[in-house]
Amino acid sequence: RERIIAIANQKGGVGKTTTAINLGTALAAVGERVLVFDLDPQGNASTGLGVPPAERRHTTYDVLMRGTPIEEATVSANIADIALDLIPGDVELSAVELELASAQTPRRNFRLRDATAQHRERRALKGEDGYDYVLIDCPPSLSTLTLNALTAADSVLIPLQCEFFALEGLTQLMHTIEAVRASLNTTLEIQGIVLTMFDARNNLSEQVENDVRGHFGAKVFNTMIPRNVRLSEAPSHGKPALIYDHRCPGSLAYARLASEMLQRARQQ
Amino acid sequence: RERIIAIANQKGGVGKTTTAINLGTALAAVGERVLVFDLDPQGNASTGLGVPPAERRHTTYDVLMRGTPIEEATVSANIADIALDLIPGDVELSAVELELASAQTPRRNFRLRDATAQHRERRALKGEDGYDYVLIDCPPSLSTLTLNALTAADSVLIPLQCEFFALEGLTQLMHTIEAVRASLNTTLEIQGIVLTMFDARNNLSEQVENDVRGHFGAKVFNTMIPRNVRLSEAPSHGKPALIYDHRCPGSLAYARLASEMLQRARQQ
Ligand SMILES: Nc1ncnc2c1ncn2[C@@H]1O[C@H](COP(=O)(O)OP(=O)(O)OP(=O)(O)O)[C@@H](O)[C@H]1O
Ligand SMILES: Nc1ncnc2c1ncn2[C@@H]1O[C@H](COP(=O)(O)OP(=O)(O)OP(=O)(O)O)[C@@H](O)[C@H]1O
Ligand SMILES: [Mg+2]
Ligand SMILES: [Mg+2]
Repeated sequence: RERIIAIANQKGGVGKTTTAINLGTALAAVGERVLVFDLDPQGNASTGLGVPPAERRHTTYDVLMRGTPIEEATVSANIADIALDLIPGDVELSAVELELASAQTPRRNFRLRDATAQHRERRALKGEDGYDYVLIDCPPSLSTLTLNALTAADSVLIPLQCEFFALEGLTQLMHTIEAVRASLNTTLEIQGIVLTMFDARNNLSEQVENDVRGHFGAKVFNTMIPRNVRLSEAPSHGKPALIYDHRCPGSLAYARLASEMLQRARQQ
Repeated sequence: RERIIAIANQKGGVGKTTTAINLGTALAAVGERVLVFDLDPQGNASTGLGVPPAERRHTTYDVLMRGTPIEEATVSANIADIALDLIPGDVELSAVELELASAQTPRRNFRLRDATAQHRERRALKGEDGYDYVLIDCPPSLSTLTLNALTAADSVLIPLQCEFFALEGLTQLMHTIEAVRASLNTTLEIQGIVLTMFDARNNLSEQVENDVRGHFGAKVFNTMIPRNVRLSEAPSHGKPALIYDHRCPGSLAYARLASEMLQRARQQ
């Protein structure tokens, strides 16, 4: 059964997009059927998966606002011989907030949930399998786009940069997840917290790790993503780090994160 | 005369808050009268200037949405013997987008501009001097909060992280600035682009620097802010890096940035 995971954190620059791209690629590399949904007006996940703005005929804006079916908006990411699908994002998404607000639409936070539910029904009618994982890359805010992702998702994956400001924002994020669970999506779970940009050479990283593991226990993945410049070089080549340099520490960490996630899913 | 500078970039985690805190402190340290306006629902600038959530009686939300006068919402930041004022931010700000949208208010992007204009008038009537610099820390999006900042500002300071994704977002930001200049604020200028988290050990930083200087020339400050862990440690002590460790490379760079800015202002 398809599992929809929102990759969310309103703090900026914590590794949401890098996680969507590389976790998605690592899952696809071991045979999982993966769709990445780029819900960020910056469209970084689309660029990092090798689909530049000129190739984005349909986007997540079309799915949310124009009723374009998911299967029509999906393109295959250009990454070597790995099958991974993408619905690109683009700057039109930044208009969603105001367009949905002023229309006073009662279901403004359910647009994505309705679209994914209809997609599942159509697939089931045709007897086709769906995806194993749908990863939604969220923008750095708790606005209508992120609320749509949290309402459509089965669970939330929280990348947490090993920095003080990132830690400060975690409480707000947890409150928002609680509020969504109470009203918009009662079955929303926390997939886990993944520590990113961990730098063993500085105390701050270890302090944040100790704080977070102390507070959230088993919700925190054992796998940590180290700070690794190869992860930030890969997008300029339009490739996930797993393809750009599959032996670098960043790629190895995302491969480990994928297998830890699959292992946890089997145990449940 | 008071100069209002919006510190903006919709890309997350590029150093907007760190620049607001440390550039503000460096300007105040040399005798400039400075007000920092925390327009981010995360309230990071307030924390980094030593004003925790419990001490935020009035916030920028009150100024924008409840008509609280600026002088009433202002507190003095707790930083050693340097005079620097702050209007704190808090999570209530994340409601502004929807509250202003659904009210269909015609001047929803002028709330901050009106508040600062009224504040200047009141000061002039009393024969009081205003601030020399008002620095507005913006959230990572091009939403109503950032549009309010761009509409109220004399100029925009753009922190640009030396990374590929940050470079990709610059075009969108420039389009937005153009659009604001064309409709909401005809005199909006670009104060400059400041390269942040520059790491001389990796090629990516140098590539980004060459790209940006090649494209934007004199608009790019000569001063670059190096990646320096002391800058990210300081907020956990509730202090600007300039107070926490005034000799570290990060603090020295922000002191240089302040003097470069003052020098450029004198030349104009
Ligand atoms: N583990 C890492 N090591 C080094 N650099 C990284 C790592 N993870 C991400 N980066 C880089 O840090 C920057 C921020 O990461 P990314 O863009 O993935 O974060 P984000 O949370 O998606 O940002 P936004 O909030 O703007 O959407 C990017 O330039 C990225 O290439
Ligand atoms: N030059 C630097 N060297 C090292 N770390 C830095 C530097 N500048 C900022 N940081 C750290 O990087 C993280 C991101 O910086 P900061 O929060 O200032 O960015 P921002 O643009 O305000 O983020 P947001 O988009 O979430 O508002 C913070 O944890 C900060 O402490
Ligand atoms: Mg992103
Ligand atoms: Mg900030």
